[in-house]
Order: sequence, then structure tokens, then C-alpha cells
Amino acid sequence: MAKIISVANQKGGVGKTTSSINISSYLARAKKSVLLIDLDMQGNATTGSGINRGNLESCAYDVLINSSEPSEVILQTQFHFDVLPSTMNLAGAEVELLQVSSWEYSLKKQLEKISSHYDYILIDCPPSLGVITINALVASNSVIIPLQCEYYALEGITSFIQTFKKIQYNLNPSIEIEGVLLTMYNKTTTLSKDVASEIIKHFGNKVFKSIIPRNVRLSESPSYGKPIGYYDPSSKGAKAYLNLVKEIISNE
Amino acid sequence: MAKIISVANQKGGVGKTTSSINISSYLARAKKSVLLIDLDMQGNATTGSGINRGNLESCAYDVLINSSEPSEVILQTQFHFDVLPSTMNLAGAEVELLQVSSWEYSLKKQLEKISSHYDYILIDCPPSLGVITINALVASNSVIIPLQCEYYALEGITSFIQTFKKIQYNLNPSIEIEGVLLTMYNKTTTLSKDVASEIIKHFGNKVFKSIIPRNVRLSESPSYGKPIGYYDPSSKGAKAYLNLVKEIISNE
Ligand SMILES: Nc1ncnc2c1ncn2[C@@H]1O[C@H](COP(=O)(O)OP(=O)(O)OP(=O)(O)O)[C@@H](O)[C@H]1O
Ligand SMILES: Nc1ncnc2c1ncn2[C@@H]1O[C@H](COP(=O)(O)OP(=O)(O)OP(=O)(O)O)[C@@H](O)[C@H]1O
Ligand SMILES: [Mg+2]
Ligand SMILES: [Mg+2]
Repeated sequence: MAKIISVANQKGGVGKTTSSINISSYLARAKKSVLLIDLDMQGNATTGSGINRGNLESCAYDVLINSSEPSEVILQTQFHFDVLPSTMNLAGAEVELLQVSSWEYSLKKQLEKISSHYDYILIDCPPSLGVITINALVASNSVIIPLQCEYYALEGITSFIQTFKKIQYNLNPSIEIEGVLLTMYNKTTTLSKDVASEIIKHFGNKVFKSIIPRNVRLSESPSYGKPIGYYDPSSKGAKAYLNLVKEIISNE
Repeated sequence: MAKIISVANQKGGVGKTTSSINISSYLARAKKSVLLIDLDMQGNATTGSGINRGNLESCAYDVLINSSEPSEVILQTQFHFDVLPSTMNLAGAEVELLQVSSWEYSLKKQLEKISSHYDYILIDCPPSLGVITINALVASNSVIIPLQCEYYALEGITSFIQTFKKIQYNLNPSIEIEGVLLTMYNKTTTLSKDVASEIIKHFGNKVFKSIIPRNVRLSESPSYGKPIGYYDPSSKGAKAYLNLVKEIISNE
């Protein structure tokens, strides 16, 4: 059975997509079979993995709302991991999903059909705590919480944890925190240091030892549709995600 | 009658809140009377303006859903502009608003009661194209679209414009684009230059001449609950927002 990990945080721009793609890629390089699910209507995880969204006939929306077979929607990338792509159709899912009975379990039910095909399934979530993110957390074994080392991101973590605890209590008692991932860390600013030490104080050993530095190569790689390991494997960003995946695998 | 401007972009972390607070602050310094509305459940515009969210009895949720009088919910800041604060209650509004008849006009109707008290009303939107952002756009005369000079932000602009055009056509024919605001511009990277020139090619003179540089002082100021003009008025970030507001006023 696959380990299903959501990558979630309602704060925008904290590195959810960048982390989802690069963790998937380095897990695949470690010979794990991996599926990356894009649940954000922006479709950044889809295009960042080199897939052209323009001519997709079906996507994550169809799996969630129309009960399409996941295996018929999943695409292979050139990077040895699969992607369940997303399109703007997902924008309608927030409202339409509410009309489906026991909507919270829609994704969970669908993933049971394909879970045995993979070692890991990663879910890139949109920047909200709405119906789609709830579906992802209910379907998951654990969650990775990327956290930009900035003030507003720090502020938002409490409300994320409140929602997480509600889901753990009411809908998915087995979900755990895989880890809090510090991202865009800039060692020359006291802001980064202050936020990092505050997070470590709160979350202790739940904070991944690997810290992702702010590194322009990470923001350049999506314009080439490649994970960082294929765009610039010797960059600081690549090394940080490689170390992170080693940590994730060692937690198995 | 106030000029009502939404600050919106479904891409997360592009500088919506930072722009909303600092534009409000420099408009107030130019002796304009200003209301900043926080429509994001994260409440960053509330805390970034120095207001403690912890002990708020009512907020934007009550104005949208419970028809509370806006003037009873609005608070004064120390920075000569008012704020309609937000709390986590807003998270419920996405779903509850749909049960209100002609929900698209909820905010518009409420703002008519207070519009004569202000010269400008700015609305900080959440990172989505859902019910709350639609409400804001329906209530607005124009929209400022902050755009981080990075690849994923560039990718998302097309779907924002599609939604904007639908709202302009069906719900609010008078809304215009106030301008596209380039943010977190890093003049040492080709990525910033490439994205900026791509945006200027698409939007021409709709792109504000003032470009906001990446400037750590801008990300430090919210931890002190102050707009940049009060935290570090001589910083590059402060000067850029001051110039932007001069441009906005000259467009009157
Ligand atoms: N460590 C990093 N260093 C530099 N840039 C980064 C880093 N991580 C991500 N970025 C860039 O920062 C921006 C935000 O990252 P990303 O889109 O992955 O965040 P997100 O949380 O998925 O955003 P959203 O909330 O919109 O889904 C992107 O342009 C990305 O390329
Ligand atoms: N020009 C800038 N230079 C450096 N940091 C900035 C700049 N503008 C904003 N920031 C920081 O970047 C982060 C994202 O900005 P902000 O929160 O304003 O974006 P947003 O679009 O409102 O995010 P969300 O989508 O979550 O609402 C914040 O930590 C902010 O302090
Ligand atoms: Mg993302
Ligand atoms: Mg914001």
C-alpha cells in the first residue's frame, strides 16, 4: 500500500508546489514508484512536471466529481514519476463536491483503487482550508507543512493546526504530521532565523532537519518544466531537497 | 463616493496583503480617507495594520453573512486609515454565502452604506477565485493585480483575466483594471527581467510604472504591525510604494 502524503498550508506562496514536485522527483530517483496529485486549479504541479495543460481531456476534477477511473487520467512524466494533472475545471469542485454524499471521502475512495501501484502518493494542495484540502487530508497518512521563514507564514500555522486536529478527530484519526518544512530560508536575515527558531520551539523534532534555502534556481526550474534535479542538480536547492528525501525515506 | 479597489490574484504569496496595507498607508498620508477591508481568513491585513485579532467580537464575516452594520465593525488603526478586520470565521463564508439570495452582491450592498465616508476603499482578497473574491470584484470600481516576477505567477494571470472578464460581463460591467503591479522584482536575475518584459508585452500601459523590488524590510514590517512607511520609510520598498500611490492618485 502507498504512503499518501499531503503537502498543505493555507498560506499562499510558501513552497507547496515546489516541494511536491521535487520530493516526488527525488523519491523516484531513489527507485520508489511515485504518483503526484495536483489538486490546485492553478495546475502548477502539472506544468512544473513538464506536462502541457492545454490539451488535457480529463483531470483531477473528473476523478473527484465524475468518479472517473484514476488510472485513465494519470499521465507519465519524463522524470519517472506519474502525475494526476489538474485544470481550471477544479475551480468548480469546491462547490460541486458538497453535493456528493460523504464528500469528505471522495478522494480517499478513489485512491484505494490505485494505492497498491505506488510506494508514495503526494498531493499538492491549493492555498486554502476548503473542501479540496479537507479531501486531501482525509485521504492521507500524513502531511508535510511547508513554511516560508516569514512572519505571515508563522502567523498562519496555528489555524492550520486547528483544522488539522479537527480532521484528525472527526474524519481521519490515523493522519500524522510527517514534518514541518522550513522553506526560502535566507541565512543573512534575522527574520529567517527568528521564524525558524520559533517554529523549532513549537514543533520540536517534527521540524525536518533539512532546511530549503532561498535559491533562484528553484524558481527558474518550472519555466523549463523540470524538477530541480534535472535543471541544476548541483544547486543548493537541489541538494536540500535530496537531503529532505533521504530524511523522509529514513522515517519509513 | 469612494473609489473601491480590490487587490486580487489567486496565486498565493504574490504581495496582495503587503500591497493592500502599504497602498492604504500612503494614501492616508496623502490626506485621503481610507478603509482597508480584510477578506482573507488568514487576517494578515488585520495584523499587519497593528490590530490584535484575538479579541475581536465581530469582523468581515458578520458584515457579509449576518448583515451587521459595517460602521459597527470597522476599527481605527494608528496609521490614519480604518480597517474592517477578519478572523477565522471567514473560513465558513465561502459555503454559507451561497445560501444568501443574490450572494454576489452581498458586499456591494453593504459598502453602499459607508462609501460616502471614504475617498478610497481597498479590499485585500484571499488566494482564490471563489465566492469571496467574486464578491469583492462585484463590489469594486477597479482591481490591482499584484504579480510576483516568477514563472508560476505569470502562468496564473491568464485564468485570473478569464474570471475577471466573466465578472465584468455578467455582474459588474463598470469594473476596470487599475493596474498590474510587478512585485518582488530582483534586478540581478534574468527570471525577473523575463517575466516583467512578458507582462509589459501583454498588458502595456496597464502595468504600473512603479515596480516593487524584493526588499527584506517589507517582510520585516508586519512582525512589528506597521506599514513600511512607519517601519523603515527610507527603504527601497517604502519608496516604491510611495511612488505607486502617487501614480494611483494621478490616475484619478
Ligand atoms: N526555496 C526557494 N527559493 C526560491 N524560490 C522559491 C523557493 N521555493 C519556491 N520558490 C518560488 O516561490 C514561488 C512560490 O512557490 P510555490 O509556488 O511552490 O508555492 P505554493 O505554496 O505552491 O504557492 P500557492 O499557495 O500559490 O500554491 C514560486 O515562484 C517558486 O518558484
Ligand atoms: N517586495 C517584497 N520583498 C520582500 N518580501 C516581500 C515583498 N512583498 C511581500 N513580501 C513578503 O512575501 C510574503 C508574501 O507576501 P504577502 O503575504 O503580502 O502575499 P499575499 O499575496 O497576500 O499572500 P496570500 O496569497 O497568502 O494572501 C510575505 O511574507 C511578505 O512579507
Ligand atoms: Mg502551489
Ligand atoms: Mg494575503
